[in-house]
Amino acid sequence: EDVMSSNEVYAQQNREYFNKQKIFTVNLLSSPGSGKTTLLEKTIRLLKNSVSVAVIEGDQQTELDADRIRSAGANALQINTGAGCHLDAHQISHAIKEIELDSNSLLMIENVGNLVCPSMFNLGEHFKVVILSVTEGDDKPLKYPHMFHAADIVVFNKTDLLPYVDFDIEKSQSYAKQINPKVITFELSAKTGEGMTDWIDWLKLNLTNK
Amino acid sequence: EDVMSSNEVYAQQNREYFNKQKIFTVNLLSSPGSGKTTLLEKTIRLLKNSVSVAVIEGDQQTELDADRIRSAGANALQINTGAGCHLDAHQISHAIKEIELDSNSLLMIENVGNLVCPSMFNLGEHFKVVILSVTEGDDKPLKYPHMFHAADIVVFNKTDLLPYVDFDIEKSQSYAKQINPKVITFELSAKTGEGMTDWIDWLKLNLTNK
Ligand SMILES: Nc1nc2c(ncn2[C@@H]2O[C@H](COP(=O)(O)OP(=O)(O)OP(=O)(O)O)[C@@H](O)[C@H]2O)c(=O)[nH]1
Ligand SMILES: Nc1nc2c(ncn2[C@@H]2O[C@H](COP(=O)(O)OP(=O)(O)OP(=O)(O)O)[C@@H](O)[C@H]2O)c(=O)[nH]1
Ligand SMILES: [Mg+2]
Ligand SMILES: [Mg+2]
Repeated sequence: EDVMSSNEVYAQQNREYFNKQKIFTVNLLSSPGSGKTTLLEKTIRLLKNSVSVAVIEGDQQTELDADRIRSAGANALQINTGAGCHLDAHQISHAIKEIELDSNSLLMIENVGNLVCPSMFNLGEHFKVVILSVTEGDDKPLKYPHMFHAADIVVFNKTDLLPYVDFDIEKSQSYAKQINPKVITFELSAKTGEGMTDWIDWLKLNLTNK
Repeated sequence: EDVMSSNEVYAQQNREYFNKQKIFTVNLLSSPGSGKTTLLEKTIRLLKNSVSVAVIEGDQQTELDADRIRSAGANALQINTGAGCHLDAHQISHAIKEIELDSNSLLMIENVGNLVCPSMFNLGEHFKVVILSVTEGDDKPLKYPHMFHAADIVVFNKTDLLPYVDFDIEKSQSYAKQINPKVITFELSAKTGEGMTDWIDWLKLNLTNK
């Protein structure tokens, strides 16, 4: 209980900073390997000429993801959590003092790959974006309900692999809506770029609204 | 610290029971959707005529996996962890009193899909088997090292999808061995059955050695 409430205090502070500076902030959540970094790379390449983009990366170890983000053309800061299974608002409050953030910009936080624990820790973000790869099985919203309940957006990724896997996208979407009726869903392939338009439009819409 | 040590006490008790009853016990660990249940279904179908097989399932919610195990032909008990991100030895000590276990048998425990937390909780199993799907990216052993360090076996699953993904199996194996030199690896497709022989042989070897 105490851990959560102290996390909420930091999350609130982060949110106030993001709002004051007009930094639109999303928290990307998924299982390991669902395609968070690939989606970020693609998104940065499509947006970097129209808005300043920064990424905070969370992983147990390595700088691998932050390096990929830098080569895609955005500022990146890597947090290594060690044995930790999620990012928390305290870590983000430190990270935002270290990384260069412009006002009127986009900040994307890639959480540790984990479909359970990170759902319980607000970071101060405006939206939680959960990525489900079509290779993981269409039952995930029912089996990992806490994450899908916390989601604002669900992105079905790797749609290029649909011909080779047993995944019923309509069924999975209805499961996600069963768990969380207000969730918005996108279907795309971060690798081929198919379906990226709706996702990019959603980001742009929120950037202009800030 | 206290949580871990009390877990170790239960794990020890479970292990003594497994050894006394000659129940060979493995703990299956992976990201969500890597194919734990599919591998179990396939394994049960190949072994059920030669050994008594039981499965303990761990999920946040639903009986979905236990139902799949029962239709494959093995006894199954579903543990629902709620918001919990891993199975622990205390839960297993209760489960083994509920499920019917024969002596000289095989018990497979499917943990909650999570490549982080379950690595820290021994259940009393003889071996930890980590499954990595080739759809998740070959860098996972480096990025989620604690799980690969705890693994006795690493199964590379979904090899039927290799033609459609960027996954270098040799590279990933060398990463796994870098993190944990004693790890044994298998490559297979739980869906098509390709490569299952080595995995089944390994199980049979351990069943006769008990
Ligand atoms: N076919 C296909 N592969 C994809 C797609 N998106 C990502 N991948 C692959 O999936 C693997 C993992 O992608 P990442 O972007 O590293 O996944 P991640 O969620 O960032 O992984 P972690 O940060 O380690 O949890 C890599 O092999 C990618 O090439 C996609 O849309 N289609
Ligand atoms: N192509 C292919 N798909 C597979 C293979 N093994 C599993 N799958 C698919 O991967 C998805 C998830 O499989 P499951 O066996 O339910 O995975 P799991 O690890 O038990 O998932 P959770 O228990 O929910 O964490 C399903 O759509 C399976 O059909 C495989 O070898 N090849
Ligand atoms: Mg990543
Ligand atoms: Mg399963």
